[in-house]
Amino acid sequence: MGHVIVVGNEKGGAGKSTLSVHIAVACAISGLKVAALDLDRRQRTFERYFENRARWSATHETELPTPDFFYLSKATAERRVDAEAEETEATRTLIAAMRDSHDIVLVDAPGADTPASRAAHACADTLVSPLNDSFIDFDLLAEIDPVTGEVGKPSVYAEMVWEARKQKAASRGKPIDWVLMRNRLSPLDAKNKRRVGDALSALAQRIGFRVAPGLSERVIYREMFTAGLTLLDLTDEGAAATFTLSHVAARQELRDLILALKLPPLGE
Amino acid sequence: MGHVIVVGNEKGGAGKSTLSVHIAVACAISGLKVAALDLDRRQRTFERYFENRARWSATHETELPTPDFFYLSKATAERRVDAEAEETEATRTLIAAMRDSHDIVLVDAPGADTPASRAAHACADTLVSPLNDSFIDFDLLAEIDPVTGEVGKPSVYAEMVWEARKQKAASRGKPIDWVLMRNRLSPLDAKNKRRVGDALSALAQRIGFRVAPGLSERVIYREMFTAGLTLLDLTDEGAAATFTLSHVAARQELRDLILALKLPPLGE
Ligand SMILES: Nc1ncnc2c1ncn2[C@@H]1O[C@H](COP(=O)(O)OP(=O)(O)OP(=O)(O)O)[C@@H](O)[C@H]1O
Ligand SMILES: Nc1ncnc2c1ncn2[C@@H]1O[C@H](COP(=O)(O)OP(=O)(O)OP(=O)(O)O)[C@@H](O)[C@H]1O
Ligand SMILES: [Mg+2]
Ligand SMILES: [Mg+2]
Repeated sequence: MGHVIVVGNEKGGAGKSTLSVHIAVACAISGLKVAALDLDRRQRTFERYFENRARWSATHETELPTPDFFYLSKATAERRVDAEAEETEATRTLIAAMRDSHDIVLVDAPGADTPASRAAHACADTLVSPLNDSFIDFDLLAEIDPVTGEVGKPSVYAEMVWEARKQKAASRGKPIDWVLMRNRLSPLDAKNKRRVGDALSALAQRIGFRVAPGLSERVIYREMFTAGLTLLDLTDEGAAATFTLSHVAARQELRDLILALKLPPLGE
Repeated sequence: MGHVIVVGNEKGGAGKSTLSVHIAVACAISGLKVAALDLDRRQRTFERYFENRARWSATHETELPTPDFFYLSKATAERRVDAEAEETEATRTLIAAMRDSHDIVLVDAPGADTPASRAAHACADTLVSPLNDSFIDFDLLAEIDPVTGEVGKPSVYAEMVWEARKQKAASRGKPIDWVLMRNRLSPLDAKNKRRVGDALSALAQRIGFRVAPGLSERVIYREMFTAGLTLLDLTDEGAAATFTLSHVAARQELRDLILALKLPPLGE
């Protein structure tokens, strides 16, 4: 029975697809069978990264560890409520099938509130939510008092996860391990970083997530998109010249992140 | 007859709301009557920034230049095609009303493909699209050959703008001035920055946009969200202590960006 990881955050550009790609490659490199689902049918960033990877593999006659992609069929019902129910059901069925045949199921959720995204969240064993170091991103989790810094009322995405947890509990699934991960961290802006960090610690207790070590802003996490490669694919033999201090630090960040996810198939 | 600015990019987190807030404040500070519309009904970042601003104004008994917000009513039709037509029509009607009563209409589009977003794009006089310095963001404009760097087939967002331009032409509106603006630029990553820059110049010719000076990654563009303030509100008298080299550079960036938009009401 595969372990379901949903990479979710309704906030656009938080780093969901970037994270999905790197987690998928890390798991595939460890020898796990990874089933992948890209719920953003317009952008398809997650799929596109691996389409580029397949093309690179072909032109370089190299095998690169890659997940198996699955595809959600579009709803056909005419009435809105029927189309939503159709999409919800199709998502559950597909994820269940992916679980039966793979060690890891990785779902890249869209930066929007859709029935498929909600259904996927309700199937998650691990929910990983990247977050920019910004109160603009934080605002989708909870309100915050500008003067006292006190965390207030939960906001739209926290409510979506709350709903997903209720649904998972109702279907007797194990509790969702909600992991928040700061992304695109800059070595500068110490004051803003500390304020966001404090707000996250305060909120973690209240709405039930844990904060994992995050990823810094590094060009290496995005500059190889057109080739479909990640830094995990750069090996000493093949690309010794490209290794810099930043790459070594990036490898460590990714390693720490994967460990922090405590994924059962990786025996953590 | 007001000038309609749509801040659009289907790619999440490109910087639409951040840009919308700063353009709105810049125009309001210049004395223009600004009408604002936030099409992201879940996140409402644009609205939230000004809700925070209103609260700050109240507690500090200060008037801060602020746009007038308008709200799109939700579609009620049961069938999907009917709800989409309803949303499209409501958007057009609302933007027309905003144009009649204000100098500037500013629409913050969502990071998703919605009927309201498409309708707003088709009403734009100026379409401003921020873009992260990344081939992941670029992928929504066009494909790119990883080896030759050659720009290929236009992608989902370029097609959306193409459709909007056809609709505007059909309704005898003046052509949409499509301005692309790089956002969150880092002083590092010279090679990736150059490659993205070259791809943008090549694409600009083909799909008809111009590239304006962009914004660097600066904490000042986001750290005052909870107070609803922008660096444009920091004046020498009130906040001399906060002025740093970065703030002066940020002011210059914003000024250059607004000038580059060549907005008729600003007499450019
Ligand atoms: N740690 C990082 N370092 C550098 N660039 C990053 C990092 N994380 C994300 N990015 C860049 O930030 C942008 C947004 O990332 P990404 O597309 O992964 O976010 P997303 O949450 O999937 O967005 P969407 O809501 O549109 O699906 C992309 O241009 C990506 O290349
Ligand atoms: N120039 C910048 N410097 C620093 N931070 C920025 C800059 N532009 C945007 N950000 C930050 O990047 C994140 C995404 O920005 P923003 O919310 O404005 O994007 P968006 O395109 O409106 O996203 P969405 O698709 O979710 O509507 C936010 O955390 C914001 O604070
Ligand atoms: Mg994505
Ligand atoms: Mg936004």
